[in-house]
Amino acid sequence: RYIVVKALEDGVVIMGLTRGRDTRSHHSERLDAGEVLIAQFTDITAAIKVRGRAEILTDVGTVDSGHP
Amino acid sequence: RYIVVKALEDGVVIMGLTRGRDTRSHHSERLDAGEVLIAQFTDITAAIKVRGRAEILTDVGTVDSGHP
Amino acid sequence: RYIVVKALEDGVVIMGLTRGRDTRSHHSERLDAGEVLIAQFTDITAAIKVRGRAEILTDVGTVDSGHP
Amino acid sequence: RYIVVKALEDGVVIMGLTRGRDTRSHHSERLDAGEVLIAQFTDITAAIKVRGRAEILTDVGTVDSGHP
Amino acid sequence: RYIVVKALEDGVVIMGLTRGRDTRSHHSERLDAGEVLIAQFTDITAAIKVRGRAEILTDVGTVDSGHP
Amino acid sequence: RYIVVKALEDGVVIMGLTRGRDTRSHHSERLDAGEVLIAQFTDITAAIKVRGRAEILTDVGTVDSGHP
Amino acid sequence: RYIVVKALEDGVVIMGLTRGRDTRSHHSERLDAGEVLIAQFTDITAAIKVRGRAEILTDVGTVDSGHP
Amino acid sequence: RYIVVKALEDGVVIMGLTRGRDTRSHHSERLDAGEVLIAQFTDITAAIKVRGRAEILTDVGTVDSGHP
Amino acid sequence: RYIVVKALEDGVVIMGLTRGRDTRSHHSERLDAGEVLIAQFTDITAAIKVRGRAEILTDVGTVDSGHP
Amino acid sequence: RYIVVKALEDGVVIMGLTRGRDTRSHHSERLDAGEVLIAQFTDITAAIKVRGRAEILTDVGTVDSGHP
Amino acid sequence: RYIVVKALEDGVVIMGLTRGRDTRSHHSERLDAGEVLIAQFTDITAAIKVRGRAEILTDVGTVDSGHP
Ligand SMILES: N[C@@H](Cc1c[nH]c2ccccc12)C(=O)O
Ligand SMILES: N[C@@H](Cc1c[nH]c2ccccc12)C(=O)O
Ligand SMILES: N[C@@H](Cc1c[nH]c2ccccc12)C(=O)O
Ligand SMILES: N[C@@H](Cc1c[nH]c2ccccc12)C(=O)O
Ligand SMILES: N[C@@H](Cc1c[nH]c2ccccc12)C(=O)O
Ligand SMILES: N[C@@H](Cc1c[nH]c2ccccc12)C(=O)O
Ligand SMILES: N[C@@H](Cc1c[nH]c2ccccc12)C(=O)O
Ligand SMILES: N[C@@H](Cc1c[nH]c2ccccc12)C(=O)O
Ligand SMILES: N[C@@H](Cc1c[nH]c2ccccc12)C(=O)O
Ligand SMILES: N[C@@H](Cc1c[nH]c2ccccc12)C(=O)O
Ligand SMILES: N[C@@H](Cc1c[nH]c2ccccc12)C(=O)O
Repeated sequence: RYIVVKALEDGVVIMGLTRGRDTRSHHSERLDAGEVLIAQFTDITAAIKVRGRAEILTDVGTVDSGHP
Repeated sequence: RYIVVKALEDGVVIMGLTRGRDTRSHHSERLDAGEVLIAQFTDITAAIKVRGRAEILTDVGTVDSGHP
Repeated sequence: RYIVVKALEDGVVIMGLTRGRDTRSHHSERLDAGEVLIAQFTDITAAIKVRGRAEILTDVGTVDSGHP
Repeated sequence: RYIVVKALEDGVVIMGLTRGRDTRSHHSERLDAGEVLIAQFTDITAAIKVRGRAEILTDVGTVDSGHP
Repeated sequence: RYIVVKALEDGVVIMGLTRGRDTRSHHSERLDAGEVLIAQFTDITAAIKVRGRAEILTDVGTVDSGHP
Repeated sequence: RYIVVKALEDGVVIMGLTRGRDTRSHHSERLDAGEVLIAQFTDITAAIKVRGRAEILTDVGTVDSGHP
Repeated sequence: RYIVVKALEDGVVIMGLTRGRDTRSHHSERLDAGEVLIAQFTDITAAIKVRGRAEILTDVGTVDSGHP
Repeated sequence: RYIVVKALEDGVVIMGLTRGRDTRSHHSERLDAGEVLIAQFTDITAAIKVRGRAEILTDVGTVDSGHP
Repeated sequence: RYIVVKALEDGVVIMGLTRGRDTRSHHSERLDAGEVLIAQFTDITAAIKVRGRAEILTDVGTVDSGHP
Repeated sequence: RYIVVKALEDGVVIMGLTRGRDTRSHHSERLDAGEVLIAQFTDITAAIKVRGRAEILTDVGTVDSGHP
Repeated sequence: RYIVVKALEDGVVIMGLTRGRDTRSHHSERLDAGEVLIAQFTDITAAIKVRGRAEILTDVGTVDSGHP
């Protein structure tokens, strides 16, 4: 299962949060305006946090993050 | 399986509650307005509690948490 | 599989009932108005009971609990 | 797989009937008006009987039990 | 997989017929008007017979048993 | 997987035919008007034959057996 | 997986053809008008041939066999 | 998975082609007008060829073979 | 999983291309106008090439090959 | 899972890219106008690149490659 | 599971990001205008990043990357 994130501005941040007893960011991917990340949930990544203006497509619906 | 939480105000709290005989919060993620968390159910997390104004998308429908 | 419970008043109670030969409450989660719990069925929880005014979303439909 | 039972009056009874060669009630859950039980089929429970006025939601449809 | 039976009169009978080389009734559940039984197919029960006026909901459709 | 048979007259016969190299009737269930049988395919039953006026519901559609 | 065959005349023949390197008829079921056979594919039966006027319901559609 | 072939003329031929490194016909079934064959893919049959006028129903759609 | 190819002219060629590190044709099936081949993907066949005028039905849609 | 490629001009190239730590082309299939390739993803092929004018059908939608 | 990327300009870049504790680019595929890449998620690739103007089709929806 994956999600799709399209950055609507520069400096959008997508953080992968760890699976397991600890919940910390193991990776931060920066996207500039127009860039797209398609990211899975994995043995490593159990939650994903998005900061900045972006369009986020998922199995349970679509949301826009950031300030419109 | 995951849920999507988009904060509609600052200081939204998403608590992961433990799987197993004990039910306690193992992690509390804070979201500020516009931030989005996409969080799975895992070996660690068997329930998720949301406090504050947020849009929550799930497989069984969408709800808004907090006070409108 | 999980359900979504959104409290429509303070003091909504969500009880997890045990799996197995005995059926007793192993945990009681309290929700105040606007708080949302997304709770799975697990090795521990085979039934869930809800008291108080709440909106409950499930795979088999949506109901409101409590007195309207 | 689970069912949802919403009590429409006090004293609704939900009986779990045993799996296996014997069919007897292993547990009787009482619901008062407005209370909701979401109950799975399990290694223990192979049939569920409902007495009293209630709304019952299942994968195969919805019925009202009791006398209208 | 389960079926739902809602009794429309007193004395509805739901018989579980055995799985295996022999086909006999291992259990007979009586329902009075308004009572509902939600019954699975199991290692024990490979066929179910219903006598009396009842509404029967299944994965392959709904029928009314008995004499209208 | 199961089928549903509702007898529309007395003396409807539902035969279970054996699985394996031999095809013979291992059981014959008689239904009287209004009675309903919900019967699975099993390790024992690989084909089902219906004689008499009945409504038959299956995953691949509904037919009426017998002479209208 | 199964098919449903409803005979529209007397003497409809349903042949089960063997699974494996050889393809021969291992069983021939005769249906008279109005009789219905619900037959699975099995370890023994890998093809089914129908002769005579019948209505045949399957997962991939419905056909009438025989001469109209 | 199976296909359904209904012969629209006499002498329709349905060939089973072998699974494996070799591709040859292991069986040829002849159908006369109105006869129906419901044939699976198996450990033996990896392709099926149809000659003559027939209606062919499959999971991916329906075609008519032969010259109209 | 299989595809359906109906030849719209004589001499349509359906090539099975090998699975594995090498990609060569292991079999070429010729179809004349009106003939239909229903062909699976297998341990041997990982790609299928069609030359000539034909109607091709698949899980992902229908195309016509050849020159119209 | 497979894709369907129909060449709309001569010299369409379909490259299979290797699965694993290295990503190189292991095979290049040339299609002339009207030819169709139905190609799976395999232990060998984890990505597919298409050059030239072609219609491409997939589970996630249809695109035309090349210059219109 | 795979995605489809159709380049709408020259020099579109599709980066495969590694699965596991480290997140780095293991391969960068360049597409020129009109070229199409159909790329799976694999043991190696757990996220995919797209730079430049392209149409991206996925199971959760379609987006255009780059500057319109
Ligand atoms: N480390 C947590 C990450 C997580 C997933 N879902 C969550 C919901 C709330 C809080 C944390 C989480 C886990 O593996 O479960
Ligand atoms: N520790 C509990 C958490 C839980 C899941 N669903 C619940 C419903 C009600 C109360 C608690 C829970 C469990 O693993 O089952
Ligand atoms: N302990 C019971 C809990 C339960 C599940 N479903 C029920 C229905 C009715 C009564 C009790 C139950 C069990 O594991 O099965
Ligand atoms: N003990 C029975 C309970 C049961 C399930 N479905 C039924 C239908 C009819 C009668 C009894 C049952 C069993 O395990 O199978
Ligand atoms: N003992 C039979 C019960 C049964 C199931 N389906 C049937 C259909 C017809 C007759 C009997 C049956 C069996 O296990 O298979
Ligand atoms: N004994 C046969 C019963 C059967 C199933 N499907 C059939 C179709 C035709 C004839 C017989 C059958 C078998 O196990 O396969
Ligand atoms: N014995 C053949 C029967 C068969 C199945 N499908 C067919 C299609 C054509 C010809 C024969 C068959 C087999 O097991 O495969
Ligand atoms: N012997 C071939 C049969 C076959 C299946 N699909 C095909 C497509 C083209 C040519 C041959 C085939 C195989 O097992 O794969
Ligand atoms: N031998 C190749 C055949 C193949 C499948 N899909 C492809 C796509 C492109 C090129 C070759 C192929 C393989 O097993 O993978
Ligand atoms: N060798 C790569 C091929 C690949 C698949 N999907 C990709 C996406 C981007 C770049 C390369 C790839 C792998 O097995 O994963
Ligand atoms: N190496 C990471 C790649 C990744 C997948 N999804 C992500 C989301 C955010 C950040 C990194 C990732 C992993 O295997 O999980």
